[in-house]
Amino acid sequence: NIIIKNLSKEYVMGKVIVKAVNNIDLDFEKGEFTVLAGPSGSGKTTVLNAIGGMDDPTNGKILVDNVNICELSNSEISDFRKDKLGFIFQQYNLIPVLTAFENIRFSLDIMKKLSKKEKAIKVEQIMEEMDILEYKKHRPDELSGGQQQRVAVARALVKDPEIILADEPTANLDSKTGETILQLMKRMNVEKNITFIFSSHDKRIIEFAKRVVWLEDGKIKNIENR
Amino acid sequence: NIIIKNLSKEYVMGKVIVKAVNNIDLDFEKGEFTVLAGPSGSGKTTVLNAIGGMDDPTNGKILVDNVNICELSNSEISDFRKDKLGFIFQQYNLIPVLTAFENIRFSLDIMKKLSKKEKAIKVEQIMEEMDILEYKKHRPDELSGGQQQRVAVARALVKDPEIILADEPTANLDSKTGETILQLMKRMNVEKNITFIFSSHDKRIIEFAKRVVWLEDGKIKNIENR
Ligand SMILES: Nc1ncnc2c1ncn2[C@@H]1O[C@H](COP(=O)(O)OP(=O)(O)OP(=O)(O)O)[C@@H](O)[C@H]1O
Ligand SMILES: Nc1ncnc2c1ncn2[C@@H]1O[C@H](COP(=O)(O)OP(=O)(O)OP(=O)(O)O)[C@@H](O)[C@H]1O
Ligand SMILES: [Mg+2]
Ligand SMILES: [Mg+2]
Repeated sequence: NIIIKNLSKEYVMGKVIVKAVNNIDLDFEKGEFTVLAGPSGSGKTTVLNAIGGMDDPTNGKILVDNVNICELSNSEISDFRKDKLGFIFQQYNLIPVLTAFENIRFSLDIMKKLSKKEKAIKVEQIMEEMDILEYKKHRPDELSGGQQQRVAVARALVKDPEIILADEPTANLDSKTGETILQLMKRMNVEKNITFIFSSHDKRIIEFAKRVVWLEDGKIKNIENR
Repeated sequence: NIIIKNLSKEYVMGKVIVKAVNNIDLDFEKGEFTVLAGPSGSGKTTVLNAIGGMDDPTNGKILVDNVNICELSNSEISDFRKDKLGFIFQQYNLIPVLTAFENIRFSLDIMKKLSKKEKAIKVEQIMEEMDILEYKKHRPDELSGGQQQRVAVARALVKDPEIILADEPTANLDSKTGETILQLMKRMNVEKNITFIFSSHDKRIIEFAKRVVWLEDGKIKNIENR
C-alpha cells in the first residue's frame, strides 16, 4: 500500500512561489482503482510523479510498502520503479529511435527473467489487445497520436507490475478504443490485484473508478468512495 | 473556401503500403465550424496536415480560395500558412526555449504590421481568456499538460486568421476549461467568420460542430449536417 504524508511540491520562479501540491495526506490500499481528478493545473501529474519517484517533493513522506521512497538513493529508486511500477506518461515519452514493438519490449528487458521468445509473445499479446499489432514496426513519428498513446499504455501494462500510475491514458482515444483499454485495466485490477492510480479528466475513467480524489490548486477538495 | 479532390496519402514501409488517407473528396465553405471525427488512426491528422500545407499528399488537389496549395513552392506555402492559417497541433509543438508569452507572441511576430505594445496587449488578452495569464513566464516544461495545450490554442487564435485547423484542442482539458475554449472559438467563428476545422474524439466538440465528417480507415464514412 501507499501512504502519503504532508506532501508538498513548490517551484520558485523569480519572486513567485508556485505551489503545485500543497500539503497533501492521502493513502492507497493494495488493489485500488482510483482516479485523481480536477482542473488543469490542479496538481494531478505532480502527485503521480511523486508516487512514481520521478520527482523529489519539496516536503513530505511517501511510504510504499512501508519504505519511504523519498529517502532512497537514485539506484534504489530506479530498482523500485523497475520492479514495482508501470508508468503511463501524459506526453507518452516513447523512445523515438525504437519501433512500437521495441518500445514495449524494452520495459520487459529491464526485468531479466524472461527469454527472448517469451518476451515477444507477451509484447504481441498486449499489442493485439490494444489493437496496435499491425503497427509494431512503426517508430513513434510514424504513428497517430492515439496509436502512440496505446504504445505507452501497453509498455506499462506488459510488465504486470504491482502498481500502475496512468496519467491521462485515454486523452487521445476515441470512445470505443478508450473503453476497451479501460476494461482491460479493470480486468488486470480484479484478476491480478494490481493497484491503478489514474490522473484524468475523462468522464469514462471517473465513472469506472472505485474512488475519486478531487484536487484543486494543489489540495484535496473532496474524496468520493463508490 | 477549401476544395479537396482525390486526396490520398500513403506510406511505404518495407513491403506494406499504409493508406493513411484513401482518395477523399471534401469541400469546406468560408465560416464553417466542422469536425473530422473517427477512430484513432482513421486519418484525421493527415487530412488537417494536408490542408495546412504541412505535408505533401501522395495524390490529389487542395484548392484554397482557388489556389492549389499542392503546387506552391516552399516559400509560397510558408506565406500561405503565415497569412491565412492558425494551426493547433495534436502534440502542441511549442518552442521549448521560449516562455508561454513568447510562444504566443511569436505567431504575431511573423505578421509584421503590429507594434511591440499592440502585440503584448493581444497576447495578454488571449492568455486572460484562456485562464493562463498567471503562467506567462513559464517555459513549456514548467507547465501542466493542459496549460501547454492552451498555449498552443492561444498561439493559433491570437492571429485571427481566415482558417483555424485545430487537432484535438481539448484532449488534455477538464470539462469547464474545454467548454470555455469552445465558446471562445464559436464566438470568433460567428463574429469574425473564421473557418474552424477540428479533428476530435471529444463529444463536446462533436456536439458543438455544425458539420461532422466521420472518417474510417482513411475514407469518409458519413457526413452529418446539423
Ligand atoms: N510517417 C508515417 N509512416 C507510416 N504510417 C504513418 C505515418 N504517419 C501516420 N501513419 C499512419 O497513418 C494512419 C493515419 O494517421 P493519423 O495520424 O492521420 O490518424 P488520426 O485519425 O489522427 O488518429 P488519432 O486519433 O490517433 O490521432 C495511422 O494508421 C498511422 O499509423
Ligand atoms: N517545472 C515547473 N516549474 C514551475 N511550475 C510548474 C512546473 N511544473 C509544473 N508546474 C505548475 O504546477 C502546477 C501543477 O501542475 P500539474 O502538471 O501537476 O497539473 P495537472 O493537474 O496535471 O494539470 P493538467 O490536467 O493540465 O495535466 C501547474 O500550475 C503548473 O504550471
Ligand atoms: Mg497533468
Ligand atoms: Mg491525430
